[in-house]
Amino acid sequence: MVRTICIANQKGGVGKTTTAIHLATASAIAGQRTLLVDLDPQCNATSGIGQQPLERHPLVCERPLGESIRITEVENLGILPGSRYFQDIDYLENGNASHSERLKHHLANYTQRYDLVYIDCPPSLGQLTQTALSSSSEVLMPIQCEFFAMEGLTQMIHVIKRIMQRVDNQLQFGGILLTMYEPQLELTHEVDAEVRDFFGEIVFDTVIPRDVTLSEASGHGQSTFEYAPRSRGTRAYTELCQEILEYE
Amino acid sequence: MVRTICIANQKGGVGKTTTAIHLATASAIAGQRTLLVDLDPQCNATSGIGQQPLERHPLVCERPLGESIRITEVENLGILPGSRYFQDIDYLENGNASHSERLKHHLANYTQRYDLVYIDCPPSLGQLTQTALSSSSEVLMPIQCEFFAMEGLTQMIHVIKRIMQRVDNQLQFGGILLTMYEPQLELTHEVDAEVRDFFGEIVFDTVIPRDVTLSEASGHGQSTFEYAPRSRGTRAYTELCQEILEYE
Ligand SMILES: Nc1ncnc2c1ncn2[C@@H]1O[C@H](COP(=O)(O)OP(=O)(O)OP(=O)(O)O)[C@@H](O)[C@H]1O
Ligand SMILES: Nc1ncnc2c1ncn2[C@@H]1O[C@H](COP(=O)(O)OP(=O)(O)OP(=O)(O)O)[C@@H](O)[C@H]1O
Ligand SMILES: [Mg+2]
Ligand SMILES: [Mg+2]
Repeated sequence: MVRTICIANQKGGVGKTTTAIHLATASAIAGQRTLLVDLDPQCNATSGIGQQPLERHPLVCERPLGESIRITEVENLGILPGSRYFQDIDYLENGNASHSERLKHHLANYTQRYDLVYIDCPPSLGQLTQTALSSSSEVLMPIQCEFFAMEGLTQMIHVIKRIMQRVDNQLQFGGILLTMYEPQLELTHEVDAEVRDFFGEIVFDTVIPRDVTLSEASGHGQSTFEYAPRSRGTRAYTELCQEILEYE
Repeated sequence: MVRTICIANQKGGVGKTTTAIHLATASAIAGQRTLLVDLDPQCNATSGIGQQPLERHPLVCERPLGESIRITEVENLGILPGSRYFQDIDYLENGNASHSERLKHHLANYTQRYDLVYIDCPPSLGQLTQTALSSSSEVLMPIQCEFFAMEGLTQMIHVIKRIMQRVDNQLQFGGILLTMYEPQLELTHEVDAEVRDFFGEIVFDTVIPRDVTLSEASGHGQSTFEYAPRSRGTRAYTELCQEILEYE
């Protein structure tokens, strides 16, 4: 199976989409043939790199995935766009185990031609996220240094462990990433210390600082690699990508 | 029907729970008998005011709601706690129209004894949020001054309009609230101007500033009315509450 990193966290607004876009771009720039899959009905990953959502969701159509994948302005980076079409989202969210198997095969058949795949998930632990987790080799969990972000972690870990116990499982823990890090705030250091105490090794050394260029860039349909190449956000995601590529 | 304000937005991390907790507290302090309903499987509203989630979700059990409602340390404020029990969340999320009718009646029967009800929703447009919307008299949408937050608004408004067109509908637009407002950032002013251009009157005059005491307070199981009564966050939610109570 191709290395497939699922970026998931039930808590909303923790930087899942921003991490998916910037890690995928950093990997492509490092020479890895990279695919970004947008499973979020908001389609933020699709518009965040300047692409348009599809009418129908590619994972639900009978068309081979290859026909839906778009190449982007970044060399080595392809995207499987999302769709806002309600019936397809409903089908993906409320499905049963058998069609989640179908999705899994649909994804696996096409990703062979890539070195790395990143999947951006919606803020939920429903069927869509569980299907993405069971189609992945690793799960990466972005969290903010906030109280509410800590709360949801145990519930999330519980769901991941349940998927890891399944017979055909290949899901490993990819790591916890601290995002929107503000070293001048005491709360940031308190949560940082607590997360590292509790989860130890699996917390990435790299933290992503709060950097407004990361938000501004998405308004221009670009990553900060294009919009603000020397920003702190760009440097942090480059370091994180190196950490991930060494980890293999 | 008792005035029931549903706090909803599919976009994650925009301040739904923080707004639900602080508006409910401000209303209770202003003398309104207030009920806060936690419909989010993360149960952030429940823990954010120092309560424990329930084993089973009160809206799914046969027990009358009254038995699940807890009084809080704030006079006039009661809470219907959430639950993290997966089967109940699944049932609420994947339900059909007939059981959403049941939930609606279950909620309506018990809320008569309050002046105001606030419902905190998960970051999704699924069945649970739609049930909450159709059980409410108003919908209040918090948004951050960010590009991705703008993106999801049209999709959200589309779902709300669909519910408003139903026969038995009593849902009105309660307003759009700008949260985590940072006047020193250009992006904040750009989004502020765009939202007010597009949505005009329904955008609240009051904006909620980014204020770390709002995050710190939830770590202590309190609102800022207790934790930091003179903070900017407390003042802003007091003003917002006045705007809402005058609006009646
Ligand atoms: N390091 C950062 N510094 C500043 N802003 C950031 C950073 N990371 C993300 N943001 C901004 O914060 C908001 C939330 O981030 P993002 O949308 O990536 O989170 P998400 O977890 O994907 O949200 P959702 O749960 O809705 O899918 C966005 O507007 C984004 O531009
Ligand atoms: N005005 C504010 N200033 C600073 N921090 C804030 C503010 N409002 C909310 N926060 C913090 O931002 C994070 C997101 O807010 P909150 O959890 O209320 O959003 P939400 O929309 O309910 O998220 P979800 O989509 O996961 O339900 C929380 O950690 C909260 O403490
Ligand atoms: Mg996202
Ligand atoms: Mg919330």
